[in-house]
Amino acid sequence: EDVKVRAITHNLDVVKVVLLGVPDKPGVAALVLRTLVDCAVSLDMIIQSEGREGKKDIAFVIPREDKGKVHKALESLQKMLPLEGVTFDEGVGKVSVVGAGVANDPRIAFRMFDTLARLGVNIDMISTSNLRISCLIPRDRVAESVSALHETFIEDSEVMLREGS
Amino acid sequence: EDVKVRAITHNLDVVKVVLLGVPDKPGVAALVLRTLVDCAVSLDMIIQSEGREGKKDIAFVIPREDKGKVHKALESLQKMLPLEGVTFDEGVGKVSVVGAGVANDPRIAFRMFDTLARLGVNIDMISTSNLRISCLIPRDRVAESVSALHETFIEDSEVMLREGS
Ligand SMILES: C[C@@H](O)[C@H](N)C(=O)O
Ligand SMILES: C[C@@H](O)[C@H](N)C(=O)O
Repeated sequence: EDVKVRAITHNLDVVKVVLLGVPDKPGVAALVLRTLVDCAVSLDMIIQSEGREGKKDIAFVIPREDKGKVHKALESLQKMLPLEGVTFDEGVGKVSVVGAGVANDPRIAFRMFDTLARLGVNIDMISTSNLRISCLIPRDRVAESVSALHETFIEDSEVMLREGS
Repeated sequence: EDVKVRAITHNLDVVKVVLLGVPDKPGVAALVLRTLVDCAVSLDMIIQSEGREGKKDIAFVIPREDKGKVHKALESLQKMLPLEGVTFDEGVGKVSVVGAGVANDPRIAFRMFDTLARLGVNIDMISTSNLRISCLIPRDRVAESVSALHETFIEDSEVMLREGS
């Protein structure tokens, strides 16, 4: 199944921003995005998962150079929108396993998460699409994680192809 | 910018599964995926966001026919892994805005979330990749949401193209 994995990518130019405990009702996500549109930032990921008691966290990833203006924009937002807090985390990096259908096959996600686990790398956030499984992990573990993922998915499959031919 | 949006897609064959409050340490995501691999299920989304106090929720979406075997597999997992609970939600459906670069432009995410907000549709989960912004919403709102998103992104841009020619 590894033939599906086409590449391992990473991005160190990321800051994780989390709006904690926003009201879980219609219009809130739109308001948050409106704020980001107004400060002309580009986004790398938007993640919203399960919440608790009528509240949700909305997390997104921005380029490091945009931290200042997003911080400013979210300060104003907090006057309009009740929330528990806003956090900025510069200690993360992003690694992704890329290829058609990767997210649909749990074996690929398993091998990605297991590779990171074996390095003792904690997975902070996970987001998938049919073409990509992306994880936020500690920034200082990105380089070795990329190598290890390469070994799991790319080098092994090259060996398999050679053996098969 | 709407020329980026190539299609609106949806999926009603989904059940949202959430493992609540798993320990946030290396190896946990791998163990969860191992369990899913062993019950041969296919996955549609995996989402993990911010947690609280050393715990995280891991959410994923499975086909409705797999609910039984995943339920069984997660019962065994709960013996091995301390967690707060496991929930199954059959009341969701998935809608996606698809196109190159859609997730990087907050204006597209804004217009998607705003379209849903105007219908009074609550957004339960959000996951993005560079090709797709996906939302889980109430199942009984999927059809009208797809129409509205089509109107926002596809029909308007066709009008724009005609006017421009
Ligand atoms: C939390 C936020 O996503 C909210 N549920 C909304 O629909 O906007
Ligand atoms: C919660 C889970 O993702 C954990 N952080 C892990 O690395 O496996």
